Amino acid sequence: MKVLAVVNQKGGVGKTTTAVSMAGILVQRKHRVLLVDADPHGSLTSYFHLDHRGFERSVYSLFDGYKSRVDFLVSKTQIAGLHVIASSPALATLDKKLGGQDGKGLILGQALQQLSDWYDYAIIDCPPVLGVLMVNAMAASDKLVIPVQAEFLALKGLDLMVQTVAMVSRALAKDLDYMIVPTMYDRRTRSSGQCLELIRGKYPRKLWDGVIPVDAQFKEASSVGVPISTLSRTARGTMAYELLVDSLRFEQVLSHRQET
Amino acid sequence: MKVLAVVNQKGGVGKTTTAVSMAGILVQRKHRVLLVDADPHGSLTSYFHLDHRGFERSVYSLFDGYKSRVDFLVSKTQIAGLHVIASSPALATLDKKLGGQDGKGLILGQALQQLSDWYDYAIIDCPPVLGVLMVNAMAASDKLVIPVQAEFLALKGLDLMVQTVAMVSRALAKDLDYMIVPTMYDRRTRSSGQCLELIRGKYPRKLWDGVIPVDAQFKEASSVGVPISTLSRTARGTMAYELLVDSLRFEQVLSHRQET
Ligand SMILES: Nc1ncnc2c1ncn2[C@@H]1O[C@H](COP(=O)(O)OP(=O)(O)OP(=O)(O)O)[C@@H](O)[C@H]1O
Ligand SMILES: Nc1ncnc2c1ncn2[C@@H]1O[C@H](COP(=O)(O)OP(=O)(O)OP(=O)(O)O)[C@@H](O)[C@H]1O
Ligand SMILES: [Mg+2]
Ligand SMILES: [Mg+2]
Repeated sequence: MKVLAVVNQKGGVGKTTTAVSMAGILVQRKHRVLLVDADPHGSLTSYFHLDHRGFERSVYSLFDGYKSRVDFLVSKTQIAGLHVIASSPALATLDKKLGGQDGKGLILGQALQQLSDWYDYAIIDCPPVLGVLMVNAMAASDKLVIPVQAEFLALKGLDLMVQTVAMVSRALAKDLDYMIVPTMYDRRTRSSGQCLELIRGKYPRKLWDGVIPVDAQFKEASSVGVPISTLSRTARGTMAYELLVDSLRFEQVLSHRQET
Repeated sequence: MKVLAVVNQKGGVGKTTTAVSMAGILVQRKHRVLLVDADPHGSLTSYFHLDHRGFERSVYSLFDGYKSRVDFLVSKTQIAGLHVIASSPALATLDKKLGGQDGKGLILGQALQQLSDWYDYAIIDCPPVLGVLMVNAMAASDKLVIPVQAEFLALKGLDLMVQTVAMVSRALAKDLDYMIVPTMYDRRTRSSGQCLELIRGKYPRKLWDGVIPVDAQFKEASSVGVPISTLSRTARGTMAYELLVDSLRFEQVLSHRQET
């Protein structure tokens, strides 16, 4: 199983949209995908209409002494082959609850290990804040995707995010590979192109060579609770995420597994 | 001095844009305004090109045993009459650092009290996460503004945010008055109008009767580091925030203070 985390401390850059869109495409390509909602705000859980208020079976259970089988925490969605471990509002208390305790950064990774025969991919959606949940997601992942808007205000935040990745990587003694993905890209806005070039100048080997364009169909898809590729195979947003999944090159060749 | 906090656990809804835009309008109306950047990610600090990396004089100092004058923490911006207490990345460690300690919710409010003769308004920008910083901002404020996008995905998050306000209000034994403000409103998107009516049905006395429209000039303003009203008095975004400031009716009548 390959694990991917979608992170950025800036809010509203398309983290949840990226996690859901990539999962939708991988499932259409017949892979088995687990989405993990590590955001206390639970956008991904709401997206699939899994009411997370009363959820005993959530990511929070993993941090609350849950000892039995991790697959009991998994919920199905209306999309065949796409499962979710839901969020819980209680996740907002984790940083306070765990305080300065060491060794709490590997809890999510160890739990996902137990599911590695069940899924080809796990994609973790993160909250827009540096804390124990983001560190757990990074520790559990083989690759990071950092969505970013091509605007001046986002540039400083991107530097902060890259520094955070370096810091967590040192703390975990683990090489964290990441790709920067421009989202909500609007060719008509003059400054978008300039910002893109500034990012390319600073992170030439980490910036994806494509962009995710602005597409109103993302909102339509989220209001009916399906990934954009389920709503429309030819939407601009769908085609862009297809290219992103291709270029991440972490797609395992299907032949190693009997089709189930 | 009147204190306003801009809060929502959902990321990217226009919290920083709302704080900056309202401050810009109040300053043009000759009020003295203090912006407080309580977000570890520091979007507001970056907006005004106050590099927050090495900042000793930041909001973090208040939580780190700072004992001398609070006005030493204030930085000027290029806009006359508009000052800022900057953010610091160290704020990301606060929840962990303060852990379960009680009584840490009033630190920001007590500090701002010391500045009440210097400013007519203080506007606090918050991170998109429930934690000690958001609680401090709520405790310090006379009124809350909750920016929200008119989309289905945001509705569940709004319910969560309103529940959070009720919870914090009970914990602080203080009535927290709030107004829900639709942002990035796009009349062309079919579901916008439907969402607005759903919010109106649920929170009739709390929903503002206007909307902040989508306006590309917000991004232009942020790339040059000024509020939108400084860039253009006639921009749609400027006019909408003028109406919002009017309808918050917390604008003190200037006559009570000698013009300084
Ligand atoms: N490429 C796009 N084009 C148009 N709209 C988009 C695009 N990507 C995301 N959106 C919309 O932008 C909003 C924010 O996206 P999303 O919630 O995925 O961001 P996020 O980074 O997960 O936010 P948070 O920080 O709150 O977790 C949503 O309304 C979503 O539908
Ligand atoms: N009414 C609007 N029209 C168009 N763009 C807008 C509008 N309001 C905000 N924006 C843009 O949307 C993006 C997000 O806004 P902003 O950073 O203010 O949100 P936020 O809620 O503060 O995010 P965070 O959760 O990261 O703190 C910015 O690029 C901003 O310029
Ligand atoms: Mg999200
Ligand atoms: Mg902000």
